[in-house]
Order: sequence, then structure tokens, then C-alpha cells
Amino acid sequence: PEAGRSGVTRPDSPVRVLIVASGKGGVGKSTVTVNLAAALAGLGQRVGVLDADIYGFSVPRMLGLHGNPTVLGEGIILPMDSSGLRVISMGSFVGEDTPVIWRGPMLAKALDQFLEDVAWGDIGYLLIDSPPGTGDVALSLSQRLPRARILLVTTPQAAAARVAGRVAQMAERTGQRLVGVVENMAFYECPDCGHRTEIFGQGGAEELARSAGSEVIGRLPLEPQLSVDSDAGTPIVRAQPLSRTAKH
Amino acid sequence: PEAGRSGVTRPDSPVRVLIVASGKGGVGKSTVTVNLAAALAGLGQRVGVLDADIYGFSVPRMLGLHGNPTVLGEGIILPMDSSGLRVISMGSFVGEDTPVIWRGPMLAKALDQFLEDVAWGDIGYLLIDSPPGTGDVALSLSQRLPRARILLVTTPQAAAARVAGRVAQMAERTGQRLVGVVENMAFYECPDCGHRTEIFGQGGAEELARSAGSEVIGRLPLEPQLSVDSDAGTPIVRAQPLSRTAKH
Ligand SMILES: Nc1ncnc2c1ncn2[C@@H]1O[C@H](COP(=O)(O)OP(=O)(O)O)[C@@H](O)[C@H]1O
Ligand SMILES: Nc1ncnc2c1ncn2[C@@H]1O[C@H](COP(=O)(O)OP(=O)(O)O)[C@@H](O)[C@H]1O
Ligand SMILES: [Zn+2]
Repeated sequence: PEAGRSGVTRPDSPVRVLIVASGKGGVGKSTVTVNLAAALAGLGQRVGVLDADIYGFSVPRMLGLHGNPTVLGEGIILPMDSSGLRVISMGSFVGEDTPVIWRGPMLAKALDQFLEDVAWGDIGYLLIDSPPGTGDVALSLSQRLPRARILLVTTPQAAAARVAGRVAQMAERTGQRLVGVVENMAFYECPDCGHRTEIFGQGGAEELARSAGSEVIGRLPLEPQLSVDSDAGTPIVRAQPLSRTAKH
Repeated sequence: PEAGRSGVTRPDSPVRVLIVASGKGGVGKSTVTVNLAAALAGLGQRVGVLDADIYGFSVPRMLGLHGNPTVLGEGIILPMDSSGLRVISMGSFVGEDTPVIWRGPMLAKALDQFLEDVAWGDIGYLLIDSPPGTGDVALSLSQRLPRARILLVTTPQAAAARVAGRVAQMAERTGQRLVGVVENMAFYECPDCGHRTEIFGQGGAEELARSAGSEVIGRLPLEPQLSVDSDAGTPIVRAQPLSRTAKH
């Protein structure tokens, strides 16, 4: 690729692109993205993170990133560094006063620039935090990156799994393969006595995976520390099982 | 009021209107609405429930309601019965194939009919499950029912409290008073050893209430049974403290 520009969309690119998706907001998709990225980096991988979730601004906050990336004269965008992760938040390129309904179409059109004009460097993985559902940006990611693999995040509730099913269908239409389904907030383990409870029910993730011809590759517990709304910038790395699977 | 038509919007109406609101979806607003309605009915009140949350279809499902209300020749709408609750789901009046983005404006215009042309009868309370946030329908409810009181539902996370703050501001502009803030999923109590954990952090609800000049009137625990995605139709009544407060 041209000096400084990435080649992630080229068929011969060695970069493994992983789109982290969900049917609806609040299931912990951004949390999973950030933790998986940190886990992969901990295993020695060079990892880029493209925060394409323009409705939730959690990735920069979780990674303690403030301010904007540097854009060089020729339009090349330098990712921001967070403990070795190379991060671009698409939301930071749209003014806060831009009406929410415009952002989808605007950023979907600009998607190529975020994929091509960012100096991702010699990353081995590019993790993309997709917006929830099947809107403009999610659809464009799906069409633009047919070789990317999808990690679908859901919670145990049937309602969450139902909307996630539509995302699985969208992926199928572009020929994208699912890495699998991650069931977040699957259970809670009492810190005192170890008793486990499935607070949000069960079965939704299994059903979703089954109908998408895939499988549940991880069940993450409800973790009090994961909800601390801080910009400490140090994600809790709990995604070891996920990273092993993601390397397939 | 005209025979069959309600007079809930009239200044001399004896009906206590309570709008159950939230900043974003998934915090348990519909669950709180349904449980509070059941609690009030259990205390001998006659209660109407207007499900105005046209993006979430949980109220009919939680109450085991299928099918549509009867509309009489003169345009009078008969509420459906669920264990004594008189229920109208606005979503059931819009075809499932109606694009989601049209529903808000369409139903916001039709709001008067749902308030006036429904034969609510001699109810003492009308609980309105508002859509989350400050969109068309939420705004119309706010403008059309200045004497209604607001029950704001949130979870402990700062992000949820932040968006709920905007709803509090919208209420303030129309002169609506807040009953208070309900913090849902505030803690989890281990069924074995009784150990309590604030899984989703804490402080968000307090902060929200404080800046809205109100108070946290209830903290509800994470309840495994509340997540069973069933249409059993029998809400778990856990809202006794809420109903006492709502009677103020
Ligand atoms: N396993 C978990 N346990 C406790 N809280 C969690 C967990 N996963 C996510 N959260 C919290 O839930 C909220 C939503 O998570 P987020 O990753 O922003 O969801 P999404 O990207 O799907 O909208 C955040 O406050 C986050 O810290
Ligand atoms: N206290 C609680 N404990 C466990 N699950 C809950 C609780 N409150 C709500 N839920 C579940 O969370 C999901 C969202 O609740 P809902 O009332 O539909 O939220 P909203 O109306 O705010 O979108 C539902 O599956 C519901 O059963
Ligand atoms: Zn215990």
C-alpha cells in the first residue's frame, strides 16, 4: 500500500479483521471489544481498534483517550496510542452538534477513509466496534469487509438474542463468517460463597448461535468492576478464552 | 366528559397521571410501570396503563396480552383487561411493517386520541410507559400533560443517569413535577448467603436526583425472575414502597 496508508481492505492483506457486533446497545459490545484487544496485545499481537460505534462513545472513555487523532497534510490519519493499542474513534471526527440522525450516513460514506487512510502500521489484528443493529455504518462495514469475521455479543435475554439474529443474517448475506457468539452478563458469582446465578435467564445465546449455524464461544460473568464508569484507561483483561478463539 | 370518552387531559380530572420515563432503553422502565400498576391495583386502586413505548413491545408481553383493543363505531377505544388493569398499547395500532422512523411522528399526533378517546372509565391512576429519551412521543406527552408527574427510572451507571438528566430537564420546561428517581438493578443479593453487591456501580441515581432537585425513592434489586422472557402475564409485585410514594 501507499506509504502511510493501510491496505486492510485489499484481498491480500495479512491483517485479521474482526467486527464486534450486537443486536442492541448496552449488551457490553464495546467492553468486549476493548478487553479482547487488550488480551490479544497481551499475547504479543499488534492490534488496531476502530471505534465505529458512533452512538456510544465508550471506547475512548474506557481507554482513557482524550482529544483527536493527528491528521497529516496528505490526509493520512495517525491512530492514537493506548497501552500499545492503535485506536481511531470515528465519532471524534463528527462535531457534537451534528444531529445524531446525520452521523450514520455521513460516517458510512467516510468509512473507506477510516479503513484506508489511517496509518495502522503493521498490525496483526483490526478490531472494529460496530454500532449495534443493522444501520448505515453496520451495513457499510458488512459490505466493505466481506473477509472480516464477526463476533456477536449478546446477553441471555431472548429479546437481545432476537435482534442479534438480524445482524447474523446481514453477515450471511455478504458472506461474512461468524467467529461465534459471546454471552455477556451470563451469570453472577457471589464473591463470598461462590454461588452462581443466571440473573438474566439463559438460553438466548445458545438459540442465536444455533440458528446462525455457529456456537457460543464464551460466557462472561457480571463483573462489578466492569461497570465503573471511569476513564482509568486500563481495561480489565478477562478475555483470554476469547483471544484463543479469535486466532483461528 | 362525553359518554365513553375519558377526561384525563381536563384540568379538573381526578385521575392521577404518572409518566414512567427513562433516558435510554433497557433500564427496566416497562418492568417498573407494570409492577407499579399491579401494586396500586393490589391496594384497591383502579388503574389504567397506556403503553406509549412504541419501540419496546414489552408491556403487552409482560401482561400476557395478545390481539388488539376493540374500537367502537364512534371511534371510542375499549382498553384491554389484564387482571383488572385497563391497558392500551399504542404500538398495536401501527402495523408491524410501518417503518420505525415513522412511528414517532404518527403516534405523537395520535396521542390525543389515546388520552381522550379511550374509555378508561373510573380509574384513579393512569400510568404511561413513555418511550425512552426525549423523542416525538415523549415530548408530546410532556406538553400534553403538564399536570402529570414523572417517575424517572435509571440504573446505577453514570451513562444511564446522564441521559435521564435530559428527560428531567424536558419535564422541568413544561412544569411537570418529578415523583422521584427509581434506581433499578441497584444491587444483587445472593440467594444463598445474602451477600449484597452493587454490580453496576453506584451513585448515578443519587447524582441524577440531586441535579433534578428530587430524590431516589426506590432501589430495586436484580431479580432473576424479572428477566424471564415470558408472557406469563402475572407481574411480580415488588413495588410496594413505590406505590406508597406514588400516592403522594
Ligand atoms: N460483564 C459485565 N458486567 C458488568 N457490567 C458490564 C459488563 N459488560 C458491560 N458492562 C457495563 O454495561 C454497560 C454497557 O456496556 P457497553 O460495552 O458500553 O455496551 P455496548 O457497547 O453494547 O453498548 C457499561 O456501563 C459497561 O461498563
Ligand atoms: N430488576 C431487574 N432484574 C433483572 N432483570 C430486570 C430487572 N428489571 C428489568 N429487567 C429485565 O431487563 C430487560 C429490560 O427491561 P424493560 O422493562 O423492558 O426495560 P425498558 O422498558 O427500560 O426498555 C427485560 O428483559 C427485563 O425483564
Ligand atoms: Zn453468596
